[in-house]
Amino acid sequence: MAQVVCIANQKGGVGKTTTAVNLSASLAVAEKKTLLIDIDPQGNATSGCGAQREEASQSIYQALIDQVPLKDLLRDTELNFLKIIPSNIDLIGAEIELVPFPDREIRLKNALKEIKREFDFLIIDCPPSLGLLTVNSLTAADSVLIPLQCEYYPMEGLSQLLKTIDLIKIRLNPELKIQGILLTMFDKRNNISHQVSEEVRKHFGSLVFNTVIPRNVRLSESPSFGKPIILYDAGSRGAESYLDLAKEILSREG
Amino acid sequence: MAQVVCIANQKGGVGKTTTAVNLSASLAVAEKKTLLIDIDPQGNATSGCGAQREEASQSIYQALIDQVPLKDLLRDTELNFLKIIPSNIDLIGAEIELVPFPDREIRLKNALKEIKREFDFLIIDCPPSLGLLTVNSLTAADSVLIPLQCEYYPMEGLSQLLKTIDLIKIRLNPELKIQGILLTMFDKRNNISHQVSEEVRKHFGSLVFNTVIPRNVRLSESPSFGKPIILYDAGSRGAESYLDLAKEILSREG
Ligand SMILES: Nc1ncnc2c1ncn2[C@@H]1O[C@H](COP(=O)(O)OP(=O)(O)OP(=O)(O)O)[C@@H](O)[C@H]1O
Ligand SMILES: Nc1ncnc2c1ncn2[C@@H]1O[C@H](COP(=O)(O)OP(=O)(O)OP(=O)(O)O)[C@@H](O)[C@H]1O
Ligand SMILES: [Mg+2]
Ligand SMILES: [Mg+2]
Repeated sequence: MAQVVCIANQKGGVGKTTTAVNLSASLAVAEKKTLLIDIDPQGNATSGCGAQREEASQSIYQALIDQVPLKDLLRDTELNFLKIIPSNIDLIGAEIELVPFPDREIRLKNALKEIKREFDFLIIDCPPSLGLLTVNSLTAADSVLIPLQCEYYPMEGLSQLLKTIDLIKIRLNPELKIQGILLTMFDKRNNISHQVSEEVRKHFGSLVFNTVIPRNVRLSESPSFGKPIILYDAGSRGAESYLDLAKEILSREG
Repeated sequence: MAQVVCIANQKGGVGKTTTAVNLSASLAVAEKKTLLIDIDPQGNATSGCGAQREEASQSIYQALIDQVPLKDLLRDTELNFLKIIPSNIDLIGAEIELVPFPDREIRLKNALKEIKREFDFLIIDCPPSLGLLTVNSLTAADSVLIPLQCEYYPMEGLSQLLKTIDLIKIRLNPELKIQGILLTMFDKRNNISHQVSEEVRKHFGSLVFNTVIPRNVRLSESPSFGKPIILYDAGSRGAESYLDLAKEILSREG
C-alpha cells in the first residue's frame, strides 16, 4: 500500500531536503520501492541525489502545468530501489502560473494517481513556504513529516504550520495525518536544543519521533558529492540516525 | 541620504532575519536612524526585536494591499534609533492577492516614497522565496545584501539569485546594486566553511564583505528573549561581528 509522505515546514533551513533525501535513501536500502519528488524550485533534493538539474529538461513542472505523465519523468539514482522526479528552474514561475487553474490545488494529487501503485513510499520535498506548491503536496499526501530544527525561530512557526495543515484537512484532504515531528540538528552541547526538545515533547507527546537527528557535519558535506549520507559515510551518526528514522516509520506501518 | 537595503536569499535558514535584526540594531547603536521592515509572513524579525505579532493588527500587509501609509504602521523598539514595521499572518495570502494588481511589483516602492526621507537606513527582511514579496523588496531597494551560509546547498542557489537580481535590474529597478555577499555561520572547525569562503571570494572578489559572521550560539539564543544580540550579550563574538558589519557598510558610504 503506497504511502505518500510530504516533508514540509515553511521555516527555512530546518532540514527538509536533508530528511527527504536521506529518509528516501534509507527506505531504499531497506528494499522499499521509493520515489523522491522534488517540488522545490531550488532543486536541492535533485542534486543531493546526484541528478543534475540542468539535464532535467523535464521536471515536476511539466507534470503540474503541462500534465505530462509522471512515469515519463522518472529518473534512476545510485540506489536500486530509489527513483527521483527532479525539479528545475521552471518551477519558480509555477506558483503564479497555477493560480488561474480551477484545479490548482489538486494537480499533483491527480498526477500521482497513475503511478502511486508502483511504489511503497513516495516522499515529497517542499519549498520553505505555504504557497501552492506546498498546498499541492499536502493535498496529495497521506501524511506530513515536519522537520523541526532545535532553535527558537523554527518553534515560532510551528503553530502556523499546524493551522495550515488543519485547513488542508478540512478543505482539500480529510485523510491527511501527521506522520510526526522530527527534531533535527540537535546539538547536545547547546541549552537551546534541550529546551526545544523538552517543550515539543511536552506539547506534542507521541507525535514527536523517538529518533532525533544530531547536528553532524557529514550530513552537510554529503550533498557536495551528490550522495545521500548512506553512500557517503555509512558509519556516521548522521547516516545511523536516518536509518533509525526509516526503521521507526516502518515499524509504525505494522 | 536614505539607503534602502534588502536582505534576500531564496535559500532558507541562511541568516537573513538574524542579519536584518542585528545589522539594524548595530546601525541604531551608531545613532543612524534605522527602520526595519519585516515582509516575511513568518514574522521572525518582528519577534526578534521584541514586537509581538499578535498585537500587530496593522502590518506591512495593510500597506501593500490596503495602501495604509507606512507612517501609521511604525512601532518603537528598545533602541531609540530603531523603529520597525511588523509583519503578521495576513501576509501569507499576499503573494496570491497581489497577482491581479497592475502595479503588483512596485507597491512597496511607492509606499516607501513618503517615509524614506525620515531615515538613514531602511532594512527589509525577506521570506525564503523569489515570489512577489521579495520582488517588491528588490524593486524598492537601493541595494541587496545576500547572507550566504557556509554550506553546499546555499552555494547552489547563489547563481539563481544573481540571475533574478539581474532581471529586476533590467525590468524594474536599474539602480539596484549588490551591497555585498555576507558569509554567515562560519565554523572554523569545518572544512566546508573554509571551502565555501575560498570559492566565494575567488568568484566574487570585493563583492564579499570582509566581515564574516561566525557560528555563535548566543545569536540563536537572543531571539527567544526578543532582543537583538547587542542587548542580549554585547560582548559575544556574534554581537561584535554585526557591529563590524555596520562599520564596514558605514565606511563604504564615504
Ligand atoms: N543534522 C544536520 N547536521 C548538520 N547539518 C545539517 C543537518 N541537517 C541539515 N544540515 C545542513 O543545514 C542546511 C539546511 O538544511 P536543508 O537544506 O536540508 O534544510 P531545508 O529545510 O531543506 O532548507 P530550505 O528551507 O531552503 O528548503 C544545509 O546546508 C544542510 O546541509
Ligand atoms: N551566526 C549564527 N550562529 C548561530 N546560529 C545562527 C547564526 N545566524 C543564524 N542563526 C540561527 O540559525 C537559524 C536560521 O537563521 P535565520 O532564521 O536568521 O535565517 P533566515 O534566512 O532568516 O531563515 P528563513 O529562510 O526561514 O527566513 C535561526 O535559528 C538562527 O537563530
Ligand atoms: Mg530544502
Ligand atoms: Mg528569516
